[in-house]
Amino acid sequence: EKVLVSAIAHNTSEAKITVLGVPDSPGVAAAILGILSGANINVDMIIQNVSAGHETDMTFTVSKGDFKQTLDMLTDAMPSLGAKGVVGDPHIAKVSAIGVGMRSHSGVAQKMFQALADERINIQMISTSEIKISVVINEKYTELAVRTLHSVFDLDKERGDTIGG
Amino acid sequence: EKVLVSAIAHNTSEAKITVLGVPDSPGVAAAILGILSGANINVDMIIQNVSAGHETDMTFTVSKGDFKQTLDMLTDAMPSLGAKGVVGDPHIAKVSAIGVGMRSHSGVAQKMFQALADERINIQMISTSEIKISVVINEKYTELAVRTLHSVFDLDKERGDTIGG
Ligand SMILES: C[C@@H](O)[C@H](N)C(=O)O
Ligand SMILES: C[C@@H](O)[C@H](N)C(=O)O
Repeated sequence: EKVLVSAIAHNTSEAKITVLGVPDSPGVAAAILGILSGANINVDMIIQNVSAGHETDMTFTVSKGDFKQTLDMLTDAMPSLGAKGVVGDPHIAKVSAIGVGMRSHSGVAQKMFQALADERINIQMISTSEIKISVVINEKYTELAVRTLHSVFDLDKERGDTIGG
Repeated sequence: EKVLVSAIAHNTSEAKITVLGVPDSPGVAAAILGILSGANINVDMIIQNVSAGHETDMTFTVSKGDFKQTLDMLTDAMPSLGAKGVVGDPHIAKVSAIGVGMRSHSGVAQKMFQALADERINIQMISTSEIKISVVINEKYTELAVRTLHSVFDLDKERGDTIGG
């Protein structure tokens, strides 16, 4: 099987914020992003899953520096958004497996998720793009997760090559 | 402001499936992907948001051709996964705004989501990557969504240029 994952990336500069229980109707997502873009808050990940009943949650990541201000702004906006709550956590890391050959995510995802499970690292969020599978985990597991994924996807060998080991 | 969105992409070949109410503990995501990769089911998007209490939902997209088989397989696996339900919908479209200059998703996302809201198109799922914001909508709105987003992000002009209009 050709090499599917070519690199493991990680980012511990972000914090996650979730707006809970918003109505699943047109205009709600725009209103939430309107608050953030109006305040010039940079957003990296945006994740919304299908709704349960007529409500759903929306999570996004901002820089740790913007965490407190964003949490406060959205908490103030809860009534106008019709949200049930706003929660957040600045102690997260995003860890990604990157591979341009990934036509499908199934096999790589299974291997990645199993490697994290074997180390008892809980996956808080999952998001994919054509060439990447990203998970959000507790920041304290960043090094363990990156080391484990390097080993599972045989990315250690490259290091050996460059040093002549 | 420099052009942030350079293209609108859409894909109506996929179906979504959600495994509802799975335990938020290590190993669950690996088990679900294990079922799919074991059956050689190709998966495109994988979305999991933060858990409410100790449970969460996991959604992924498969080709419309794999929809029925995947739904059946996961429904059978519900007891072993500890899931509360499995639901799905083959009548979806993924629509994406693509822009390599997107350092942050806020402003572009707000504009994209507002444009869809103005057409009363409900956003079922949201997922982002460095250069892209993707939404899942009802398949019947595909052309309307693509046309609306082309206009909002001034991508119509390009067409005018090539025809000399
Ligand atoms: C929840 C939110 O995404 C809503 N469905 C909307 O279209 O704005
Ligand atoms: C729900 C699922 O992602 C779980 N948290 C896991 O780590 O497998």
